[in-house]
Amino acid sequence: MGEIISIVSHKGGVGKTTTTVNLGASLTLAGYRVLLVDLDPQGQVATSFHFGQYDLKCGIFELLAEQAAPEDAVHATSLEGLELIPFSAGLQDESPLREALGKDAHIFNTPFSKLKSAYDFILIDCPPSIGELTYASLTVSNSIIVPIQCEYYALNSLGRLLKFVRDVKKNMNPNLKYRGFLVTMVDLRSNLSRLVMNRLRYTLGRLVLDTAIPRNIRLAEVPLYGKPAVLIDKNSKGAKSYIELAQELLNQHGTS
Amino acid sequence: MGEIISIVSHKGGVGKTTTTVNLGASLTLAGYRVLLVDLDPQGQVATSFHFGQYDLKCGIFELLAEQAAPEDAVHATSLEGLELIPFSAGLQDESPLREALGKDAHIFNTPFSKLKSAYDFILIDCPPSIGELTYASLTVSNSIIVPIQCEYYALNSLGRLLKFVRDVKKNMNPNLKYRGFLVTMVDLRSNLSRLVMNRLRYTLGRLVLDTAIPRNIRLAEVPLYGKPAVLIDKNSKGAKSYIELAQELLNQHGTS
Ligand SMILES: Nc1ncnc2c1ncn2[C@@H]1O[C@H](COP(=O)(O)OP(=O)(O)OP(=O)(O)O)[C@@H](O)[C@H]1O
Ligand SMILES: Nc1ncnc2c1ncn2[C@@H]1O[C@H](COP(=O)(O)OP(=O)(O)OP(=O)(O)O)[C@@H](O)[C@H]1O
Ligand SMILES: [Mg+2]
Ligand SMILES: [Mg+2]
Repeated sequence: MGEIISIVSHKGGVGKTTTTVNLGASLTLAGYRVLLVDLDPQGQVATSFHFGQYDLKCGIFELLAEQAAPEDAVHATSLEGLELIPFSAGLQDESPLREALGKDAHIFNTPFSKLKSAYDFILIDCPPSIGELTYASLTVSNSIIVPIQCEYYALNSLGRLLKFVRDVKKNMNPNLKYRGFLVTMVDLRSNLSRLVMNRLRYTLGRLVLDTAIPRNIRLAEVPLYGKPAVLIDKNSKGAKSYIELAQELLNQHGTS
Repeated sequence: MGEIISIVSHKGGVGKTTTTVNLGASLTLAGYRVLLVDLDPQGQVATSFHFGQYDLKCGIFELLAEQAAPEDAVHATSLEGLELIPFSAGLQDESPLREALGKDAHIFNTPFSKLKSAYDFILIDCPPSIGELTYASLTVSNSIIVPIQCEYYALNSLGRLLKFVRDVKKNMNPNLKYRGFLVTMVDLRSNLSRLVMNRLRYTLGRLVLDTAIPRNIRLAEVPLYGKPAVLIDKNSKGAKSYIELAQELLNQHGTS
């Protein structure tokens, strides 16, 4: 049975999409069947694989509006064993979806329970906000990974996120667990990075994953080529750190 | 009469808050009275000036819930002539505010018309989403600045934003103008930055501001000290570029 992991942060630009795409590909390279689900209306998971608007049949938007079946929304990628569900096939105004989720946060349960049996991991890329979409994602997930940038603003926005997760756990999904906080864009030459890393380990302790993702221009460049870094430049620092992250999560799983 | 400028982007982490704080301070140093308004529930404009939760009396949240008058929500900063209205005094769940804005997007008009007469510029820091908060902000604004990161994902998310601004202009605020697109985190040593810059100038033409903000670690570090870069390290590349941006906008204004 597949594990559903939400990649969550209400702080923008911290590496949620980059983590979803590269961790997903790394788990596939390790032999697992992986589905990426894009819950961010920006639709950048599909962009990372160079799906244009006309290549997409339908997405999570159409799936929840009951205009499509789960198997219609699944699209194959260039990597065998890695598939994705985009946010939607068109430029959608997401308000109707938000409204539907606002009324019934369990709306994801049925489509996802069908998908769970076909994959080992389902990674959900969340939008940069604490709203209905992220709430519904946490409601259906087994666990969460929180990318956190090694910068000052990231430290101060932690309180809101921790409270949000506590609320979901209490009201909707008592089994929700942290897989951990993933420190991203680390530049160990800078004092700021070292200071933030220390504060995070002090505040969050064991919740901080051992693997940290370095700031690495290759991770920002590879979306130009439409493939994850672990496929195009396996030896880059960025790719290696995501392969390492996949290993850490697989080892962690063995003990949980 | 003051000009209200929204700092807008639904893409996260592109430098909206950094631009609000440093452009605001640069305009104040040039002799103008400036108000910063934080419409992002993350509340990072106040964090940039090291306001703790207990230093804030009330914010835009309380102002719109009619629990406070505009002058109560205004807080002085360490720079004479630069003031701010935080998002709120507590850790607020922003749903009631979003609901109120969803019903009446003109809700900002009254408080802001009082504030307009007391300042030359009012800069509104928007959250990373296309939702009720950003919609209401554009409805009350004279103009907008769109920070856009010099990276691949930024290019592809442009279409949604341009459409959103067109909709607001058509339905709510026909006088809304672009002050321009501000390219941020530029690293001219990287091919990616040069490629994205060229594509942006090709797609947006004159809408792209001449001033570009370089990637500069000082801009990320100064929030640690609770003051804008233009106050702490005037000679840093980051601070100089924001001072240059203020000049470009002031010269632009003379001709508009
Ligand atoms: N480790 C890294 N080193 C360098 N650049 C990175 C790294 N991780 C991500 N990036 C780049 O930083 C930008 C932000 O990353 P990304 O879009 O993955 O963040 P996000 O949290 O998904 O953003 P949003 O909040 O808009 O959804 C992107 O342009 C990406 O290519
Ligand atoms: N020119 C720059 N050079 C280096 N770092 C920068 C620059 N501009 C901003 N930063 C840093 O990048 C991160 C993102 O910037 P910022 O928080 O201002 O973006 P934002 O668009 O307001 O994010 P959000 O979408 O979460 O509101 C911050 O840690 C900030 O300190
Ligand atoms: Mg993203
Ligand atoms: Mg911000």
